[in-house]
Amino acid sequence: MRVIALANQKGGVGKTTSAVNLAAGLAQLGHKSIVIDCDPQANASTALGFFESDISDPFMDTCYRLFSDSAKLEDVAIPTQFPGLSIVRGTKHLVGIEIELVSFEDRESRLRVSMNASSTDAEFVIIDTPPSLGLLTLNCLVAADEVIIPVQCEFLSLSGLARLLNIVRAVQKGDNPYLKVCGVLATMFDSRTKLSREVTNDLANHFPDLLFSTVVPRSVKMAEAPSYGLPIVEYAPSSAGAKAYMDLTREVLEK
Amino acid sequence: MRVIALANQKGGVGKTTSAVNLAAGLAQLGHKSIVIDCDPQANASTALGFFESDISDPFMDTCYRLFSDSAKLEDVAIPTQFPGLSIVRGTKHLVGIEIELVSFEDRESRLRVSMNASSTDAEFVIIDTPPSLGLLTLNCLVAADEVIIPVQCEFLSLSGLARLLNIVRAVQKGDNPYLKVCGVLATMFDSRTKLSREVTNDLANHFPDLLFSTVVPRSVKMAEAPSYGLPIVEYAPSSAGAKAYMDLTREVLEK
Ligand SMILES: Nc1ncnc2c1ncn2[C@@H]1O[C@H](COP(=O)(O)OP(=O)(O)OP(=O)(O)O)[C@@H](O)[C@H]1O
Ligand SMILES: Nc1ncnc2c1ncn2[C@@H]1O[C@H](COP(=O)(O)OP(=O)(O)OP(=O)(O)O)[C@@H](O)[C@H]1O
Ligand SMILES: [Mg+2]
Ligand SMILES: [Mg+2]
Repeated sequence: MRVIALANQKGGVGKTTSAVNLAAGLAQLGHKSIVIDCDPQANASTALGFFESDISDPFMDTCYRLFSDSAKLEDVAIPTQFPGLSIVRGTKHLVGIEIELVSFEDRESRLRVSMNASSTDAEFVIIDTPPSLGLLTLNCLVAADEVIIPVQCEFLSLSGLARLLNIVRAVQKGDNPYLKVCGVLATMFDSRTKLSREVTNDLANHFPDLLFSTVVPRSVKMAEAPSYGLPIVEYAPSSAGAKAYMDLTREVLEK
Repeated sequence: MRVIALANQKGGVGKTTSAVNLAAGLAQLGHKSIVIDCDPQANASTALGFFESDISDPFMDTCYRLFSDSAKLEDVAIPTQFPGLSIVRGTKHLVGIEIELVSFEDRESRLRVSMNASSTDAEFVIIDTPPSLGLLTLNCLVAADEVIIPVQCEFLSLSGLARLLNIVRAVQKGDNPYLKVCGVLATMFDSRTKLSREVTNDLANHFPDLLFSTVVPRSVKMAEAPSYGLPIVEYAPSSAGAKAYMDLTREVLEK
């Protein structure tokens, strides 16, 4: 089982979009996958058609339990309408976890304990994280084998990358020596702007061996898909976004 | 003095861009303003030409001190190159504040204590917040008189709005009864897409008395400006983005 976290403290760079569409792509190619929504915004859950109002007990039926009482993945994962794809839903109550865990000795490895106790037959676990470097995201980096870093093709998104890679290195030296950077993914590339090309050139110069060759174009269909609760490969299978995420899926499978 | 926080836990919706350009617009119209960068990403500082590497002591010369030892604004505010506009720089070390404050009784009102002790002659203080509802953002909402909520014209950004307004109401019932919602600002509006129009219609239907009449269009010049350390009114004064932020500035002055 490969556990891959999507992380970047910069907001709005495509973490959720990449987590959902990579997991859907893997499932479509026959690799059973689970999405874990570790963001209190619960956008990955919304983007797959699940609403917080449908959850009878957010402390028991969601990702919250993986942090609070070391539940197993199979206790909280539920199937989606897409064959081979399951989800552990997020909840706004995850905000409380960041405060509750502070006093625990093992505050950064709670999620890993739950994951290690699990006996799911999924081949991939894809973890969506919030836009911060707090205890939720640290738990995800400690629990993961690999991290994919989406970077929007804009200046402000570039400026936080060095700091994120420092945090990844700190996690590798500390709780998770096995953590690898699976790759840096350029997102929302707009071929009409000089800015997009400058950013991708910068990424290629600074991180030549980390940058995925797949570049995800900016396309409104990508932004529309979550409102229908569908991954792009279902909402617009012949779109540029769907093709890019299938390319990314194949690149991840080859690593 | 009016203290206005820009807040939305959804990432990448234009909090920093709006904070910087509103403050620059106010300064240009002759209203002395200070930007406080309360985000560990320190993007507002970068967007005004300040780099974390230039700061000799990030614990003393930045926003960090407003939380750690109740410094006054005038102890940490420095002038920018734009007349009438000063800044309290952000720092990555703010991440530590979220953990350090947990055990304090007054953990949500540390910033307000500093602000109340200040004797600056600025007319406006504009606070940029991180994309979360943790202790940093709560401190900003408790310290502020008003909050502006930027909402990107996309579906995922809409889904978190109800929760944010609940938090604002909780702050109003608790530590800050005076907090008002100054307005909801539609950002990155793309007139070519149906999605943008649907989102602005939704906003107009659900929040008719909160929605600013100014709508900020998506424009690449807006995304380029921070890489030159310039607000849009300096970088591209005759662009649609500059016009929109001057319109917003006038609307805020009229409230
Ligand atoms: N390739 C794309 N083209 C156009 N829009 C996109 C693309 N990818 C994502 N989006 C849209 O951009 C917005 C930000 O993407 P997303 O929510 O996935 O980012 P995120 O990093 O998860 O944000 P957060 O930091 O809030 O968790 C969303 O409205 C999404 O629908
Ligand atoms: N009107 C606009 N048109 C085009 N791009 C924009 C516009 N406003 C902001 N941007 C760009 O969109 C990205 C997100 O904006 P910004 O960083 O201001 O959002 P934010 O809410 O502060 O993000 P975070 O949640 O990470 O703090 C940035 O790269 C910014 O330059
Ligand atoms: Mg997200
Ligand atoms: Mg910001």
